[in-house]
Amino acid sequence: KNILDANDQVALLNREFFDNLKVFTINIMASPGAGKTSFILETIHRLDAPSAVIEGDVASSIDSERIAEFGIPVVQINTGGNCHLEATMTREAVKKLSLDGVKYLFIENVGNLICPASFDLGEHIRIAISSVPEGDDKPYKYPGLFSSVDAVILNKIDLMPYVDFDLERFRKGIIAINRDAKIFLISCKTKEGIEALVEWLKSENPYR
Amino acid sequence: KNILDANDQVALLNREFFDNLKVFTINIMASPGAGKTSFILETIHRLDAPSAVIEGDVASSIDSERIAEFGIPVVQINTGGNCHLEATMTREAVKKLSLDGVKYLFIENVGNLICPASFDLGEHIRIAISSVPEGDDKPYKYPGLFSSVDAVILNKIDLMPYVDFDLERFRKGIIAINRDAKIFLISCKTKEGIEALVEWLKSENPYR
Ligand SMILES: Nc1nc2c(ncn2[C@@H]2O[C@H](COP(=O)(O)OP(=O)(O)OP(=O)(O)O)[C@@H](O)[C@H]2O)c(=O)[nH]1
Ligand SMILES: Nc1nc2c(ncn2[C@@H]2O[C@H](COP(=O)(O)OP(=O)(O)OP(=O)(O)O)[C@@H](O)[C@H]2O)c(=O)[nH]1
Ligand SMILES: [Mg+2]
Ligand SMILES: [Mg+2]
Repeated sequence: KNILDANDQVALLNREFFDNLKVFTINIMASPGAGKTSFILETIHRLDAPSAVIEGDVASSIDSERIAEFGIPVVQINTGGNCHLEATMTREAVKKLSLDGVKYLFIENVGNLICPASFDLGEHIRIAISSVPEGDDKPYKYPGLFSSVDAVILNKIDLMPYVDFDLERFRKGIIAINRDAKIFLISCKTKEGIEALVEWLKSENPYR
Repeated sequence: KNILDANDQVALLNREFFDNLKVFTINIMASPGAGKTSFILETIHRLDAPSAVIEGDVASSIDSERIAEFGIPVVQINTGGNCHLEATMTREAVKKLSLDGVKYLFIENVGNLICPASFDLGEHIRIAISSVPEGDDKPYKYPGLFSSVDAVILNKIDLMPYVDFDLERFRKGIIAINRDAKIFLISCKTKEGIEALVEWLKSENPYR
């Protein structure tokens, strides 16, 4: 489709730009409230090098303000209605960021399990976050996203005792459409599983 | 925009069709896993007249099968990738439903807090469901949807003890963009608040 082709061309330029600067770029996608911002904050604190963030939302600067409180360089994109980030928006946002010395660039996509999946932003790695309260059937219902990522994080595992969540069913759903995807079980609240996830992320960084 | 105009024309025809049949039609929108299907099931059991359901998902028939188990007439729409239901899809789905004697038609929209807001399906009433684990800032971040509905349901209030949720902040966010919206606090798990919600829904039905 024409829109996607045009996007992919800009995405290639973005990726080239990140490669030249040796900035490892991560596209994070999830439903509203699944834990994208929390994951970013917990991860950045544990990394071995400076990070920056591109924060995407339809409206508000709630997330970029939260991130800025920790002194992390961040730029907020407000799409005004668009249900996903695109490569052009990413390109524009990067211009407002100082990437000097930055080794990790996190792009928090708009909260949506559908639209973001189709838009390459120029990232090196794609992560989907699902959360326990959403239910174990999300991979079956939103295959476009779960099939297109390198890793799936299941967040809020601290809530397992209070909801019906069949972990086997969830895993099966992912493996059926994405055999190579890594699956991480974490809680941004109790910090369970975060160390292992950060170790994996560091190991994925080709510019370390 | 042309797509929206074309949609609205079909929506008008749909609404006229529902009016002629005296079927009270409800468009339910929410994030993935917020509780759309659970709300529909809990409500249908408590209504004073027969219901039918149009079930929208990108993929799978998980929800329509769950609803069919209770003997409720239901049709599954799979968009295959589209992030919202449209009036034409609704029109097509209705043809597959027997609406004889049906007084309430629930349309479960695709799980998404953005795209469904712009598409009139021909409904009489629009409901947004937010859930406690998603966080109290959703009305600020997804104003398009929350400003366009008649009622906002906050579901999963049984999880309040285990998450940080500022109810005042949530309410303020809704009132700021939608002063007349009714706000209901419920739990599909403990059944708290459901009676009052069903009473309101019945009172909204002009064909009772
Ligand atoms: N119980 C529990 N709550 C969590 C966990 N992680 C995040 N939360 C809470 O869940 C809510 C949403 O978390 P966020 O990190 O803002 O989620 P998000 O995906 O960035 O949300 P949006 O950007 O609004 O789409 C917040 O109230 C968090 O405190 C967790 O592991 N356990
Ligand atoms: N603790 C708790 N869990 C709930 C409540 N309501 C629904 N759930 C659970 O939340 C998960 C999602 O509920 P659904 O009703 O399937 O949500 P949905 O919005 O229809 O989800 P999709 O159609 O997949 O977008 C299921 O595991 C439900 O059992 C509630 O009030 N409290
Ligand atoms: Mg966020
Ligand atoms: Mg459902």
